[in-house]
Amino acid sequence: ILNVEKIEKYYGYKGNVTKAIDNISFKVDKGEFVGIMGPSGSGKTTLLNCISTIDTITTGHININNKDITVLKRKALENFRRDELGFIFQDFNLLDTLTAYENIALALTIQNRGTREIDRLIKSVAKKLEISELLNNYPFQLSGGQKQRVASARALVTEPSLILADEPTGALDSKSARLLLDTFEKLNKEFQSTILMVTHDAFTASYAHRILFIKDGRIFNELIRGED
Amino acid sequence: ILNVEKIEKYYGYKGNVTKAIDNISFKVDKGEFVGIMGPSGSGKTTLLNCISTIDTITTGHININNKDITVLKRKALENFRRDELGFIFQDFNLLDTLTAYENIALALTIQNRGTREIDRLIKSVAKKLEISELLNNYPFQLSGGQKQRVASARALVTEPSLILADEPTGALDSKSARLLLDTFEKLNKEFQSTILMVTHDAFTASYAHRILFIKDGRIFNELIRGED
Ligand SMILES: Nc1ncnc2c1ncn2[C@@H]1O[C@H](COP(=O)(O)OP(=O)(O)OP(=O)(O)O)[C@@H](O)[C@H]1O
Ligand SMILES: Nc1ncnc2c1ncn2[C@@H]1O[C@H](COP(=O)(O)OP(=O)(O)OP(=O)(O)O)[C@@H](O)[C@H]1O
Ligand SMILES: [Mg+2]
Ligand SMILES: [Mg+2]
Repeated sequence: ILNVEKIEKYYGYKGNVTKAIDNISFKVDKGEFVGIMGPSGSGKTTLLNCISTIDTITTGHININNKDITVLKRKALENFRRDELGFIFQDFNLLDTLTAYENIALALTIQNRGTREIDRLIKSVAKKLEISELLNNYPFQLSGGQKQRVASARALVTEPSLILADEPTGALDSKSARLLLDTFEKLNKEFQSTILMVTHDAFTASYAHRILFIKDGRIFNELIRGED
Repeated sequence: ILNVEKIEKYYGYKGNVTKAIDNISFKVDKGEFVGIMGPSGSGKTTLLNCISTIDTITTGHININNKDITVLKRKALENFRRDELGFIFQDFNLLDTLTAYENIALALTIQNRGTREIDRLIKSVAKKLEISELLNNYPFQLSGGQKQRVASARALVTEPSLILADEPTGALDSKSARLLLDTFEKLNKEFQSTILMVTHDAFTASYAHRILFIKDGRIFNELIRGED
């Protein structure tokens, strides 16, 4: 489902350039659950932003479902993001003027679903992540961990085929983290969702089948879970 | 140094009220390093916001250095926050229009320090937290963990007598977390700084001398580290 070939990403201009990604290549099959770990500033968020088409790469290719996303037109990119992708941002990225319910609904209204179906899907994902009582709160009325769960609900409510998660349990206590990770695992097993998850937490990483280690923008190690 | 007596905090209006803090009392002596742990939404951030005077309590008293902060006038509150307090926010709270250097300098310029002294203090704390090369970056040019270290540097650069930290290692890998925690420990041992730190990470909690456990706005348990 995902094939990353020799990608590089630079920030800045001629004199002052930072190389955030330095010649990274890897493949992910459909239904895989892959973790990404690495020190702060090593390029994990940059990698996810490039794969999700939120940011552009400087050189190389990224193929998703055999389509090269670096050459897709704007309209095709928007359709891909809307229908195939669920993204959980490191800083949550909730809209402050909408309630938790409306933030989650956003992902479904852009897919032109009916209001009754939207309501059913939101109530179901809210129950799984234990945020049902918080749906009428605005982001400023939520704690850090509650915001992270609302942001996760927005990404998962469309049951996307590819889930990109950037430290999804960073602000969560161990019980909330387990609820979210169990939801990931269910989507992975039942719907064959492919998951790419950045984390620096060992418990969270233990859910992945394979872990890529990144340092200074390069993959320097890989761990594959043994047969259970 | 800190005496919290029967405090309560409610959010919302008559019909729709959330009790975030429900009758909490505890004392912290000068030079103590205290951890606060608890599930997501249990009231940890609300507690720190009330102690730091960023938010107000509904009932009860908070005494810092034998002064009741719930009755201090505006000017006295500002002086207390400027001279005694260092606060590391859960969402970093950096100003997007300033560089990392300027964000850190802000805490010192409001104390009317000279530019040479400001420069020396910033360079020294930046070196401890390994962000020296990032000082000319704006927040949007920093990774999640780098932002958290800049926010911590801003809180620590004034060597405050009371440090309040809200999940200061949430976005950090284990090496960066250790750097920050070692800096806390040094301030605690050498300057007798009192530290109150919210965390849900076991390694981070292991630095504290005492841990208060909070659930639904109440302290329900306390652990005191045995003699080493
Ligand atoms: N402005 C507000 N209006 C209404 N309710 C609020 C407001 N701010 C916080 N709350 C509620 O108060 C409770 C405590 O929030 P708080 O942010 O203190 O939790 P926390 O322990 O820090 O959680 P986390 O670990 O997720 O950061 C939560 O249930 C939250 O929904
Ligand atoms: N807009 C930008 N301009 C310049 N440099 C940037 C920009 N965004 C990120 N960087 C740099 O690129 C590098 C990689 O950043 P990235 O956010 O991918 O790190 P990360 O691995 O996600 O780290 P963390 O664990 O701290 O979140 C960092 O050194 C950062 O300073
Ligand atoms: Mg990141
Ligand atoms: Mg909090």
